Amino acid sequence: MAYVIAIASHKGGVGKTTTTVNLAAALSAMGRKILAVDLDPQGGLTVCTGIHPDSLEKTIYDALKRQKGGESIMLATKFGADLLPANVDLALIEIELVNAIARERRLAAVLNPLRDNYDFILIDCSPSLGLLTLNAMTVADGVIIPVACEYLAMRAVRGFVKFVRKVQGSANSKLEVIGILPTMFDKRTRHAQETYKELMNAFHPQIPVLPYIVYRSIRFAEAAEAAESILTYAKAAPGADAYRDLAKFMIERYCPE
Amino acid sequence: MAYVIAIASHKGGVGKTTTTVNLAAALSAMGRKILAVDLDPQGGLTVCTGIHPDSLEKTIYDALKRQKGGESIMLATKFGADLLPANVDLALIEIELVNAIARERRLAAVLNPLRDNYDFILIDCSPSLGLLTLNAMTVADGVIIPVACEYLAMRAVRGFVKFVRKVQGSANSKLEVIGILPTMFDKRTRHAQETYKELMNAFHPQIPVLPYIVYRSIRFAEAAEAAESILTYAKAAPGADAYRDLAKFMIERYCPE
Ligand SMILES: Nc1ncnc2c1ncn2[C@@H]1O[C@H](COP(=O)(O)OP(=O)(O)OP(=O)(O)O)[C@@H](O)[C@H]1O
Ligand SMILES: Nc1ncnc2c1ncn2[C@@H]1O[C@H](COP(=O)(O)OP(=O)(O)OP(=O)(O)O)[C@@H](O)[C@H]1O
Ligand SMILES: [Mg+2]
Ligand SMILES: [Mg+2]
Repeated sequence: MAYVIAIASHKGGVGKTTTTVNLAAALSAMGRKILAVDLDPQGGLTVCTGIHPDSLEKTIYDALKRQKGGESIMLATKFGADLLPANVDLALIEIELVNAIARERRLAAVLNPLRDNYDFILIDCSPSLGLLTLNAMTVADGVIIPVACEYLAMRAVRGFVKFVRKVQGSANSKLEVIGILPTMFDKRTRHAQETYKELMNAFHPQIPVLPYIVYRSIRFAEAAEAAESILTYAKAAPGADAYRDLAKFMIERYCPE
Repeated sequence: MAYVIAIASHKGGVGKTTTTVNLAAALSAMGRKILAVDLDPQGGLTVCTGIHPDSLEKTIYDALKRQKGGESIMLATKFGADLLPANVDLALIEIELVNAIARERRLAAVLNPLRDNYDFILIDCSPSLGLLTLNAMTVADGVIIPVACEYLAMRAVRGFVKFVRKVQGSANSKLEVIGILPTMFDKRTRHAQETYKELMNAFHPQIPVLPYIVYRSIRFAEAAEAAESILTYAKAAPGADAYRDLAKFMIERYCPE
C-alpha cells in the first residue's frame, strides 16, 4: 500500500517540481516502486522527464474527469518511476468540476486503485490553493513543503500551514505534515543563513524543518534541461545529498520491512 | 487616464512581485503617480511594502466582493506609490464568485473609478491561470511577462502566451503584450546565456523580449526583507538598472506629454 506524498506550497518557484523529480529518482535508485503525479497545468514534472506536454493525447486531466483510468495515461520514465503526466488542459478542471459532488476526491478515485503497485506516490502541486492542490491534500498521507531560503518564501509559509490545518480539519484528518524542506540555500550569502535560522525559530518543531538542506546550484536547472535527475546529471552537486538523504529517511520511516 | 499593466505568469517564482514593487518605485521616483495592486493571496507585494498582510481589516478581497471601495482599502507606501493590499482571504474569491455574472470584470469595477488619479496602475498576479489572473488581464491595457532565465521558466512561456491569446480573443481584445522581461539572469552561468538565446529565438519579436535584463542578485531578497525597493536598498546592484530603464521606456511610450 503506497504512502502518498503531496509536494506543495502556494509560493511559486521554491523547488516543488525539482523536489518531486529528484526524490522520485532517489527512491527508485534505492529499489522502491514510485509513481510520480504531475498535478500542475504547467506540466513542469512532465517536462523534467523529457516528455513534451503538448504532444500528449491523454493526461491526468482525462483521468480526473472520468475518475478512473490512471493506467491508460501512465508513462514510464528513465528515472525508474512511472508518471501520470499533465499539460495545460488541466487548467480547465477547476472550472469544469466546480459543481461536481465530492470534487476534492477526484484524484483519490484515480490513485486509490493504483496504490498497491507502489511504495510511494509523489504528487507535484501547482503554486496555488485551488481545487487541484486540495485534491492532492485530500488523497495524501503526508505533505512536504519546500521553502526557498529567501525572505518572501519564508513569509508565505504561515499562510500555507493555515491551509493545511483547514484540510486536516475537514477533508483529510489523517494528513501528516512531514516537514519543511529548505531549498535554494545559497551558501555564499548571509541572507540564506538568516532565513534558515528564522525558519527554525518560527516553525520547528511544531512544523518540523527537515534536517536536509538543498543548496543552490545551477546544476538543477541544467539537469531539468537534460531531462535527468541531479543524481545522474551531477551527483556531486551541492544539494544532491539532500535528496538522497531525504529518500533514505522516507524509506526508513514509511517502508517498514 | 492611467495605463493599466498586469505583471503576470503562471510560472512561479520568476520575479512578478519583485518587478511590480521595483517598477512602481522607479516610476514614482520619476515623478509619476502610481497605484500598485496586490492580486495574490500570498500578499507578497503587501509584504514588500513592509505591511503585515494578516494585520489588515480590509483588503482587495472586500473591494472585489462589493465591486467598489478601492479608496477605502488604499494604503500609502514609502516608495511613493499607493497600494491596494491583499492577504490570504483573497483565496476565497475564486469559490465565492464562481456563479457571479461578469465575474472576470470585478477588478475593472474597482479600478476604473480610480484610473483618472494615476499615470500607471500595476497589478501583481498570482502564479495561476485562475479567476484572479483573468480579472487582471481583463482590466489591463498591457501585460509584462517576467521569465526567469532558466529552462523550466522558459518552457512555461508558450502555455502562458496561449492563455493571453485566449483573453485577447474574448474578455479583452485590446490587451497588448508589452513583452517578456528576462529576470534572474545569472551572469556566471552558461545556462542563463543559453536560455536567454532560446527565449529570443523562440519568441522575439512576435512576443517582444524587452531589452532590459534583470541580473540575479541576492540584494533583491534582502531588499524585500528591508521593505525597500532595489533603487534605495542597493542602487548599484546588477539588475537595478533594468527597472530604471524599463520605467523610462514605459513613460516615453505611455505618457505622452
Ligand atoms: N536547489 C536549487 N538550486 C538552484 N536552482 C534550483 C534549485 N532547485 C530548483 N531550482 C531551479 O529553480 C527554478 C524553480 O524550481 P521549480 O520549478 O522546481 O520550483 P516550483 O516550486 O516547482 O515552481 P512552480 O511554483 O512554478 O511550480 C527552476 O528553474 C529549477 O531548475
Ligand atoms: N533578479 C533577481 N535576482 C535574485 N533574486 C531575485 C531576483 N528577483 C527576485 N528575486 C527573488 O526571487 C524570489 C522570487 O521572486 P518573486 O517572489 O518576486 O517571484 P514571483 O514570480 O512573484 O513569485 P510567485 O510566483 O510566488 O508570486 C524572491 O525571493 C525574490 O526576492
Ligand atoms: Mg513546479
Ligand atoms: Mg509574487
